[in-house]
Amino acid sequence: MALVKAQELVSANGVVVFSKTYCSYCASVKKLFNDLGVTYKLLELDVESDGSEIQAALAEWTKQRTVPNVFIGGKHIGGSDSVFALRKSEKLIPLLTEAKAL
Amino acid sequence: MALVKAQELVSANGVVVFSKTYCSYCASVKKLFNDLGVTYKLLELDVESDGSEIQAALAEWTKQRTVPNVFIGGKHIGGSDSVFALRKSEKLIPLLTEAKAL
Ligand SMILES: N[C@@H](CCC(=O)N[C@@H](CS)C(=O)NCC(=O)O)C(=O)O
Ligand SMILES: N[C@@H](CCC(=O)N[C@@H](CS)C(=O)NCC(=O)O)C(=O)O
Ligand code: FES
Repeated sequence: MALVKAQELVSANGVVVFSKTYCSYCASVKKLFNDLGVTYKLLELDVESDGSEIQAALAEWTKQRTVPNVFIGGKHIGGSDSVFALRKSEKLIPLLTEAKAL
Repeated sequence: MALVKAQELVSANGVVVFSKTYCSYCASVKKLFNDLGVTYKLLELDVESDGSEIQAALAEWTKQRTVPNVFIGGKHIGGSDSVFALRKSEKLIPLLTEAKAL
């Protein structure tokens, strides 16, 4: 079931990015994480067979229906704006390090 | 036929934005144009019944397969990066004025 699958991914991985392959906003978060050398679990919702169910489950769980949808250390971070805001305020790397993703 | 439809829209309108309703990159171009008070023709390719045909025709015609796909004064401008680059180099408003969209 989609919600359980999403929650298990989040508890099993320091960083999880729920994304879509064609989306530039998702691409910029992935690029940032790649440039920083972050270890992250990536789920492309347009490719996964249950992608739309996962997106609906995430909407229920986090109140966020959009992609990218990012979790760090089991905590819901938000979308691209939230990730880049953390980057700008120099809070991103501490969070990633604490989650052992860096 | 999709290519003729796209070309007719471009020749009949000072500014045309081919877009998708769910796309943040498209949203930022539309927001820029709205903030500037630009008159533009908007085609949401995920809503139009022949949207995918139009996107394929645009790819053929402009070599650009992505959205947003922007034309000003009949000239192919490109995507969001191109529009914001013109904005940054102060070339956007002159182009829009020349196209009588501002
Ligand atoms: N401000 C948000 C924008 C999120 C957003 O609007 N995402 C779009 C794609 S760019 C979306 O999920 N649209 C609905 C969908 O794809 O299901 C962020 O920073 O992540
Ligand atoms: N750098 C380009 C990005 C264009 C792009 O990758 N667009 C994506 C949506 S954000 C796209 O068209 N993906 C394929 C599709 O939706 O058919 C720009 O500035 O516009
Ligand atoms: S689909 Fe275009 S930015 Fe996300």
